[in-house]
Amino acid sequence: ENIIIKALENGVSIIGLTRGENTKFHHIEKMDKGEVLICQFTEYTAAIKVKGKAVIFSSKGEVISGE
Amino acid sequence: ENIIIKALENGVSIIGLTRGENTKFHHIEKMDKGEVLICQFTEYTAAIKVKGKAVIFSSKGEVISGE
Amino acid sequence: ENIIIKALENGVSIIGLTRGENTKFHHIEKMDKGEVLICQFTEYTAAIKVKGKAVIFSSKGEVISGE
Amino acid sequence: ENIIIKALENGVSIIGLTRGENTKFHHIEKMDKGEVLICQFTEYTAAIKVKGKAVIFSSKGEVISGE
Amino acid sequence: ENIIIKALENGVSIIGLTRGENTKFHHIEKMDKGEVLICQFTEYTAAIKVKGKAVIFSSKGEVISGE
Amino acid sequence: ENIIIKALENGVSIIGLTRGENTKFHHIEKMDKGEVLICQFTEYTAAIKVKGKAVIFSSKGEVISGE
Amino acid sequence: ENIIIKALENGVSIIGLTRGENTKFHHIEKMDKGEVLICQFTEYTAAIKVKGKAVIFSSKGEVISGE
Amino acid sequence: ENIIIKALENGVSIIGLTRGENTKFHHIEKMDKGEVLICQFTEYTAAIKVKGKAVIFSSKGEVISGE
Amino acid sequence: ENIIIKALENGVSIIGLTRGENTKFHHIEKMDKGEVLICQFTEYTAAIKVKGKAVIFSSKGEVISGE
Amino acid sequence: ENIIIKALENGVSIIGLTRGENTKFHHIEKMDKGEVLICQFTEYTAAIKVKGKAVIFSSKGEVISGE
Amino acid sequence: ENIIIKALENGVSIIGLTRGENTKFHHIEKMDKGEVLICQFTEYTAAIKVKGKAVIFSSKGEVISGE
Ligand SMILES: N[C@@H](Cc1c[nH]c2ccccc12)C(=O)O
Ligand SMILES: N[C@@H](Cc1c[nH]c2ccccc12)C(=O)O
Ligand SMILES: N[C@@H](Cc1c[nH]c2ccccc12)C(=O)O
Ligand SMILES: N[C@@H](Cc1c[nH]c2ccccc12)C(=O)O
Ligand SMILES: N[C@@H](Cc1c[nH]c2ccccc12)C(=O)O
Ligand SMILES: N[C@@H](Cc1c[nH]c2ccccc12)C(=O)O
Ligand SMILES: N[C@@H](Cc1c[nH]c2ccccc12)C(=O)O
Ligand SMILES: N[C@@H](Cc1c[nH]c2ccccc12)C(=O)O
Ligand SMILES: N[C@@H](Cc1c[nH]c2ccccc12)C(=O)O
Ligand SMILES: N[C@@H](Cc1c[nH]c2ccccc12)C(=O)O
Ligand SMILES: N[C@@H](Cc1c[nH]c2ccccc12)C(=O)O
Repeated sequence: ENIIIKALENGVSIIGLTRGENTKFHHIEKMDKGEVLICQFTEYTAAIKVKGKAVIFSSKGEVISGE
Repeated sequence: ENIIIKALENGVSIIGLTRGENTKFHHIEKMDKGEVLICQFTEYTAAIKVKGKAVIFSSKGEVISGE
Repeated sequence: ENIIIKALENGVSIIGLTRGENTKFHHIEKMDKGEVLICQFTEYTAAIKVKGKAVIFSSKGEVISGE
Repeated sequence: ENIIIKALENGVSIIGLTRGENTKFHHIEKMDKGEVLICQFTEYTAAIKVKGKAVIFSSKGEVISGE
Repeated sequence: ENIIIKALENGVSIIGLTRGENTKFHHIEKMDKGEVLICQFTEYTAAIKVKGKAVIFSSKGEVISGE
Repeated sequence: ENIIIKALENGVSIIGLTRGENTKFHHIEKMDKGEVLICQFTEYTAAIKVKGKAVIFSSKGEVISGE
Repeated sequence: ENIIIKALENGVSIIGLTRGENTKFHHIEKMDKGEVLICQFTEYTAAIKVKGKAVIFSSKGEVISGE
Repeated sequence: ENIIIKALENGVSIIGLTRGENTKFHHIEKMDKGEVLICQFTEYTAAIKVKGKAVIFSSKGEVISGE
Repeated sequence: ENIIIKALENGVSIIGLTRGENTKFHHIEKMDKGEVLICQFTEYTAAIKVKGKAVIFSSKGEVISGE
Repeated sequence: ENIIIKALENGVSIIGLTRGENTKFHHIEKMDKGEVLICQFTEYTAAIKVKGKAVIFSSKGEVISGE
Repeated sequence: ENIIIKALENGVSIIGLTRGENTKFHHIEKMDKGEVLICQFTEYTAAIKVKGKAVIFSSKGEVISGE
């Protein structure tokens, strides 16, 4: 399954957390207002954290972050 | 399947419990109000515990923790 | 499939029963009111027992334990 | 698929029957009123018998035993 | 898929028929009124016969035997 | 997929036809009124013939034989 | 997937056509009125021909042959 | 998936086209009015051509040929 | 998945395009009005082109070519 | 999954983009008004670009290009 | 699953982000108004970023970027 994240303001961070015994941040994708990232879970990404105001589309519906 | 967790207050803990004979906490992800974590079950994570006020989105619908 | 369990009172026990010829308790996760555990069936856990007042969310709907 | 069984009275028995040429009882889980067991079919369990008053949740809906 | 059978009278027989070139009875589970058996098709069981008054729950709905 | 057959009269025959180059009868299960057989297609059974008055439940709905 | 065929008159023929480079008749199952055959596609049967008045139940609904 | 074809007139042709680099006719099944053929795509059949008046049942619904 | 194409005029061409680095026409099946072709994607066919007036049935619904 | 593209004007281009580290155009299929191409993603094609006025049918519904 | 992206203005960028420990841009596909790109996640593409005004069609519905 993939996750679609649309930034609703500048400076939103979409963070990839590592898969494995340790859980660290391996990548932070900076997003400007209106930009959209479509991303998957992968061999390297076992969790995704969203900071800032954005809307997250998944099979569970829409979730708004940052409020 | 992945689980989406949105913190409704500061200081929410999302805890990964180990897979295997022993069940221990392997990671605690601290969340501020509005932050969202999208996470999977993995080779290392066989259970996830949520402490504090948050909303949990899954295929079973929405569950509010912390009340 | 995973199971979501929300404690409705303090002192709820979520018990993992072993897979295999013998059926024993391998782990008891103590839960306070409002805490949520999302857990899977695994190589080690073939049955899950819930004691105390909690709500159990699964594909079969919601079941309330402890009454 | 897993089966969810909630005891409606004390002394309910949830019995695991062996897989294989012979069919014997390999485990009896005693349940008090309100307790819930979520269990799977496994390499060791090919049939499950329920004695006493309980409600059984599965993909086929709810069945009440013991009446 | 599993089959759920609830006995509606005492003395119901749930019979496992062998898989293979020959078809014989390998096990007869005697059921008292109200008792429930949840059983699978397995490497040893390729057909299940029900004698006596019972209700059989499956993906095809409910069938009442014994009338 | 399994097939559920309920005899509506005595003397119903449920016949297993062999898988393979030849098609022969390998087993005839005699059924009395009210008795139910739940059976699968297997390595040995590639077709099932029903003689006499019975109701056949499958994913295609209910079919009545013998009329 | 399996196909269910109910003969609506005597003398209905259900014919198995071979799988492979050549397409021949490998078996003809004669059916009397009311008899039902439930059959699969197999390693030997890649097509099934129905002659005479019968009703054919499949995931595509009901088709009446012979008219 | 299988295809069900019912001839609506005499002399309908159901043609199997070869799988592979070349596309040729490997079999023509002649059908009389009312006869039904249920056929699969196979290792030898990668396309099926229908000439004459017939009704074709598939997961896409009903299509009438020959008009 | 298979595609069903019914010619609505004489001289319709159903063209198989090769799978692989190069994309060429490997087969053109000429169709007369009313004729129906049911065809698959295969090891040799990675795209299908339709010229002339025809109706194309697929899981995406009906599309009319040639207008 | 396959994609169905119907040209709504002459000179529509359906472009296959390569799979792999580099993303280049490996094939351009020129389409005249009314012509339909049904195409898959393959070992060689990881993206498809459409230039000119056409309608694109997929499981996501209909999209019109070229406006 | 594939993603369909239609540019609503000239100069839209559809960016492929690498799979693996590092997350970099491996390809930027420039799109003019009305052009449509249908693209997959692949061995090389683990995330897709969209800059500029476009509509993104996926199983989660339609998302408009660039506002
Ligand atoms: N490194 C962890 C990341 C993770 C996935 N799900 C989690 C839930 C909670 C805490 C951490 C995680 C793992 O591979 O499993
Ligand atoms: N370590 C346990 C974690 C676990 C999963 N599900 C559970 C249910 C109850 C208690 C513990 C668990 C296991 O791998 O199985
Ligand atoms: N140890 C048992 C646990 C179990 C699973 N399902 C059960 C049902 C009844 C009793 C015990 C069980 C097993 O692996 O099978
Ligand atoms: N030992 C049996 C248990 C069983 C499963 N389904 C049954 C139905 C009827 C009687 C026994 C059974 C087996 O492995 O198959
Ligand atoms: N021994 C038979 C049992 C069986 C399954 N389905 C049947 C239908 C009819 C008669 C017998 C059977 C077999 O393995 O196939
Ligand atoms: N022996 C045949 C049985 C069979 C299955 N489906 C059929 C349809 C028609 C006639 C015979 C059959 C086979 O293995 O294929
Ligand atoms: N022998 C053919 C039988 C067949 C299957 N589908 C068909 C369609 C048309 C004609 C023949 C067939 C094969 O294995 O493929
Ligand atoms: N021989 C061709 C048959 C075929 C399948 N689908 C087609 C579409 C168009 C033309 C030919 C075909 C193949 O194996 O692929
Ligand atoms: N030879 C190409 C055929 C093809 C499939 N899908 C396409 C889309 C556009 C252009 C060509 C194609 C391939 O195997 O991939
Ligand atoms: N060569 C790329 C093609 C591609 C697929 N999806 C994409 C998304 C954006 C940019 C390029 C692509 C790949 O194999 O992955
Ligand atoms: N290189 C990363 C790309 C990625 C996928 N999902 C992500 C989510 C957040 C940040 C980066 C990513 C990976 O393979 O996993």
